[in-house]
Amino acid sequence: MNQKGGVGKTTTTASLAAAFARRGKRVLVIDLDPQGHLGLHLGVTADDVADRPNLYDLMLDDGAPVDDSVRCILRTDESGVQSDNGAGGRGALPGGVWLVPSDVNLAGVESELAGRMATGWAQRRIVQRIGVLARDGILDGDRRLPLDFILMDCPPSLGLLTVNALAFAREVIVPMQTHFLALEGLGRLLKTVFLVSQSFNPALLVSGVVLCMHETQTLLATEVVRDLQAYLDQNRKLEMPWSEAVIFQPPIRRNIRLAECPSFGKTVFDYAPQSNGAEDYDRLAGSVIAHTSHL
Amino acid sequence: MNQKGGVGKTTTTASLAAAFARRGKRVLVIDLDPQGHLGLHLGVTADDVADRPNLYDLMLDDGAPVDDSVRCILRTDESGVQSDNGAGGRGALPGGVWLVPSDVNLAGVESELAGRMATGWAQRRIVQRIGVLARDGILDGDRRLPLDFILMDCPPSLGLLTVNALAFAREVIVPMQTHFLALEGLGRLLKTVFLVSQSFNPALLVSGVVLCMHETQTLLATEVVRDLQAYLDQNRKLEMPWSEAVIFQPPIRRNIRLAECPSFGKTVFDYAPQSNGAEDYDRLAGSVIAHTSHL
Ligand SMILES: Nc1ncnc2c1ncn2[C@@H]1O[C@H](COP(=O)(O)OP(=O)(O)OP(=O)(O)O)[C@@H](O)[C@H]1O
Ligand SMILES: Nc1ncnc2c1ncn2[C@@H]1O[C@H](COP(=O)(O)OP(=O)(O)OP(=O)(O)O)[C@@H](O)[C@H]1O
Ligand SMILES: [Mg+2]
Ligand SMILES: [Mg+2]
Repeated sequence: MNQKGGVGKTTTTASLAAAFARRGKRVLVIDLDPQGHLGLHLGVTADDVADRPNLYDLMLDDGAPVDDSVRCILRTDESGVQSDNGAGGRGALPGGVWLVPSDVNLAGVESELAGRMATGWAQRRIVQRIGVLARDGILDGDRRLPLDFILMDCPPSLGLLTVNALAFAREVIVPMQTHFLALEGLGRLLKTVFLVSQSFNPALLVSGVVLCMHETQTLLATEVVRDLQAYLDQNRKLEMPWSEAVIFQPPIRRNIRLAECPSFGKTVFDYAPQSNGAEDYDRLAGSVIAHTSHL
Repeated sequence: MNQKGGVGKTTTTASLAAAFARRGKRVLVIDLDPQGHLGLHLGVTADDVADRPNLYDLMLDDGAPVDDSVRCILRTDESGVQSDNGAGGRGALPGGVWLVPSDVNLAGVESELAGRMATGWAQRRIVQRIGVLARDGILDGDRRLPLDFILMDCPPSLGLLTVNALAFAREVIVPMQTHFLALEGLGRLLKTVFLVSQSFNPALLVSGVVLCMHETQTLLATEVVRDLQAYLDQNRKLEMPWSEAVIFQPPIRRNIRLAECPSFGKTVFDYAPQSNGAEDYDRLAGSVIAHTSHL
């Protein structure tokens, strides 16, 4: 999450999911942005999803079956090699990426659910609808596969959709562009995390920041990273959800392949596996897995 | 406006305003984004504005005096040379930039005004409150200065704040990053323009697109520009608000100075007047003035 626009939330969600799958993990990604860019990045178009429930249907209608909303994006064998997209294999559990797609109607969900905010019902729709997948796993043929990760891609706002994600999440990853304005919004972001953790999700933690579109040679980037590290270190003793937050390594360098691959509906690992973008996200995935597993 | 995040809306608003002022024009800029980055870019902090009405106050309370919400950012003499920031000079009318700052509470304005959407009152708050400045000019000492331009910086969404801007504007400028996802959202953006022009503002036009953070050497940027030009050209005969839309020249090249200057609360013209960023926005300002004056 990050309320600032265009900082790499969607690119990070798609790339980390694919990188986890290449390590044999099972990842459910949820597109909370009415703009639907996560789905596009993963090769799913509006037509593909027209005949099945999407996140909007799930949030508004308890009758919409959550299993029908999940679509398989890619499968890997347990060592992470991509296998065909057939459902329900036998033997060892596959890794892979599954998606609950968004819908343009999500843009109105805040007004549509406004009447049910006071009770906290509107803020817990993802808890209520997706919780079962976290608990029971996702349907794959006639078996259910337990999930290793659920990644939620938020829109650039601190509204009801992002609050739903925070109410459900175990940890928050904050993609940030190493520009001045990135730091400026961080205080408000953390305040929102604090309020949601108080009201709805006491176990919520901010595990760390991902530096996106990092221009390694510039003074600006260096200063922003230094200021960010200082900010996080000052907060270590405070017993806040971000007291343990780190800057994940490595930073993700600016790389044209990461800008190109969404137009092919592919992650950078399919589109340009030798690029800096693939290398950086692969190493980042290793750091996130190591960091998360000790939480 | 552009619902996609981080594409250069704020940078373009601040830089064009300063470029216009350097040509002796008088520009009112209005920050519609609860994140308040336009104010920051122009050197205005939350403390500076605490004792005066901001845009949230104007939209919620008809009693808040609009003249009090306007603050002078910079003044130029009529040939565009920056003069000191004193109010109410004599003689020839100065150019300059004036700001109506935003406020974090704007994030809630959609819910707060939800009950008054049906009548169209909520969508026309800017028309109602700012219209008087367009008509009578802004207060400068004991005289009123007529405005040459009003620039409204929108948040990354197509919600009530952006609708307010569209209901008031004469023309729409769309900053776009020359990446794939930029084109993908354009259809929805234009649909919103169409709906608002139908309901509230029949004279509304899309004058054109500003290409931001343009990476001139890349194939991706070249292809995106070509696809965009084709899209605009196909729409020429349709009698839509964007039938005459152009791609403004020149594109704004990616330039680290444009990323650095907000942290100093300065426009690129103060911070790095010899940079590519300053040159590109200055030339763009000339194109926009030429294009706009024939509308
Ligand atoms: N490391 C990178 N190098 C180059 N381009 C990048 C990189 N990361 C992301 N991009 C591109 O920058 C743009 C913005 O990235 P992205 O869509 O991931 O941001 P976002 O935070 O999800 O945006 P939004 O706030 O609109 O949801 C996209 O066109 C994307 O392809
Ligand atoms: N031409 C450029 N070269 C380099 N950096 C740029 C350029 N234009 C803008 N930036 C930087 O990119 C980031 C995003 O730009 P900006 O804030 O203007 O986008 P925005 O569309 O207003 O974002 P939001 O959707 O959050 O309002 C900022 O850190 C800004 O300083
Ligand atoms: Mg996104
Ligand atoms: Mg902005």
